[in-house]
Amino acid sequence: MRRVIAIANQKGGVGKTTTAVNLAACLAEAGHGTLLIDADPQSNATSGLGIDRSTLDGHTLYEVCLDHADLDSIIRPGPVENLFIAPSTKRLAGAEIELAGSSERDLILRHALAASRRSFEFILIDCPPSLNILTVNALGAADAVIVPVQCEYYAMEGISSLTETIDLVRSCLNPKLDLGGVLLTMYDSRTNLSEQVAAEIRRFFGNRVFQTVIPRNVRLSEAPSHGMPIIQYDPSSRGAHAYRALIEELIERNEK
Amino acid sequence: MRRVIAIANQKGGVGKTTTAVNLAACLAEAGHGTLLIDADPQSNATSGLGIDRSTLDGHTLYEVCLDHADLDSIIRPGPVENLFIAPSTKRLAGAEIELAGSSERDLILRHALAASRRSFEFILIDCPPSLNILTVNALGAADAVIVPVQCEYYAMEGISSLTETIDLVRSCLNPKLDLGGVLLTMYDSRTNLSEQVAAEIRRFFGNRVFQTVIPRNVRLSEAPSHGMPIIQYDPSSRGAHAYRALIEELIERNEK
Ligand SMILES: Nc1ncnc2c1ncn2[C@@H]1O[C@H](COP(=O)(O)OP(=O)(O)OP(=O)(O)O)[C@@H](O)[C@H]1O
Ligand SMILES: Nc1ncnc2c1ncn2[C@@H]1O[C@H](COP(=O)(O)OP(=O)(O)OP(=O)(O)O)[C@@H](O)[C@H]1O
Ligand SMILES: [Mg+2]
Ligand SMILES: [Mg+2]
Repeated sequence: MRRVIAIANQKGGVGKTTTAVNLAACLAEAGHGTLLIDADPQSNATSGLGIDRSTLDGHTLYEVCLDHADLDSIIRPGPVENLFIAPSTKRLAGAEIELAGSSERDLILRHALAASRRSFEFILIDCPPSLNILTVNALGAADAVIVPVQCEYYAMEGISSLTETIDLVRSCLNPKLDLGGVLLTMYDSRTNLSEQVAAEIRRFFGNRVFQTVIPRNVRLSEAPSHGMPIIQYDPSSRGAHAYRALIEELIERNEK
Repeated sequence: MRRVIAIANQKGGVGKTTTAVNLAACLAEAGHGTLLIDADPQSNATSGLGIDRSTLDGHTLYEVCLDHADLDSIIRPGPVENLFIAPSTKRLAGAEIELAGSSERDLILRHALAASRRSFEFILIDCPPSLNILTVNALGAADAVIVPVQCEYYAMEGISSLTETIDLVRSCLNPKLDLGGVLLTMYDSRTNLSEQVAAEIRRFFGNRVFQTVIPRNVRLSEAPSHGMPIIQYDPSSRGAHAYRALIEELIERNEK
């Protein structure tokens, strides 16, 4: 049973890529065949998994969205067994303008996934920090969306426009789209702010907030400079423990 | 002599809004008439200065971009003397699609500023985390751009595509656009990562990096929840000292 999960939030720097990369790596480590699709032209997920962009030569998500290349033709193995990635480069930034006129523009990713012959248990999609065509494509293709929220004031403010977008996509593009969960990230137990924001988010979303909270942990921000997910860079760090706990909760939620 | 400065970086969460709000407030405190334009649909700069979005009723940047309203008609006073704001709401997110077909779409903000009869010494423009029409408009209207860069790996990666965009805008839209400076933000002296990234950025940009470095300081992230700039929320904090030091450096650079 394949599960497609978009990792989205238009607020910038809330931990979307960090969550996409590490959730994917932990799912793969636990034996689930996992594909990570990098739908952000910043292509941080691509470099976060150690892929050298200069070796991609025309086999990226841009070619799938604009030249009708098969998704399968761009998939390559990641640094962990059972983990694969559909990489991107900054060229994908052109998709917004180049797709603006096309009638099918919102469903390109869904069609590409439907045509794929690869079988993965989980497909994660890392989204850019805006509610543009790439994010709409990810929401249109997903079964569920995980929303990382940094435990800070500005990040909290933006939540209502995201849930409105999710409702809009559900009503006119993808009726099966479910809010998979809100994930509190960069929680710093030394500050009141983190606790205040976390309490506010729980009041608003109730049990749709994951019990697992990702702490602020410098090892998580060091790992990408080595091109590794946290379970390879520092498997005993608080960051690694938190993302491992998250997949257990995710799988439990899925089975309900 | 009016100076228009865009605060831009397509990487999310690097401190664009925090820099725009606090730089504007410090310039105003030092006696310079300052306007902050919120060009981000997230409208964090608007709430960061204590403006209640529900009181804006059609007097926002959306109306200037889409309904040809005068910029002067939306300007309102900020929480500090000499500080004014041109606010936004999430409605501005529609500008991307609604302006896509218009031939003048890249110069709307420059024309609106040219038509304004208000006189400010500094006009700051807070940009969204993407290289879209709103950011291009800000770069098209600006004399200079300040690039906040978080002292983290992913933020460093994105710099080259931003400088490419600045060069592109300079060559076909705004020949006077200057790189005003790269600002290191959220510098955490306890981590090696901050020092490594800072050293790398200085190697790449040389003296275009501001001497002033903004430290990670929780008071900066608490201030927005009170709708205040740091000089009001906690005037003796390290964050307030850093942004005050920054304006001195900025004014010195301007005079050269
Ligand atoms: N739990 C954490 N502890 C410490 N640092 C973190 C944590 N999560 C993410 N980071 C760091 O914070 C920064 C922002 O995270 P990340 O890039 O994953 O966010 P994002 O939402 O994907 O950003 P964007 O909006 O630009 O796509 C990165 O430098 C990352 O390494
Ligand atoms: N020097 C700092 N110390 C501590 N926290 C900071 C600092 N600068 C910014 N922050 C906090 O980090 C988060 C990201 O900053 P901010 O929202 O200003 O970035 P941004 O680049 O404007 O984000 P976006 O890309 O979404 O527009 C905010 O919650 C802010 O309060
Ligand atoms: Mg990201
Ligand atoms: Mg901002």
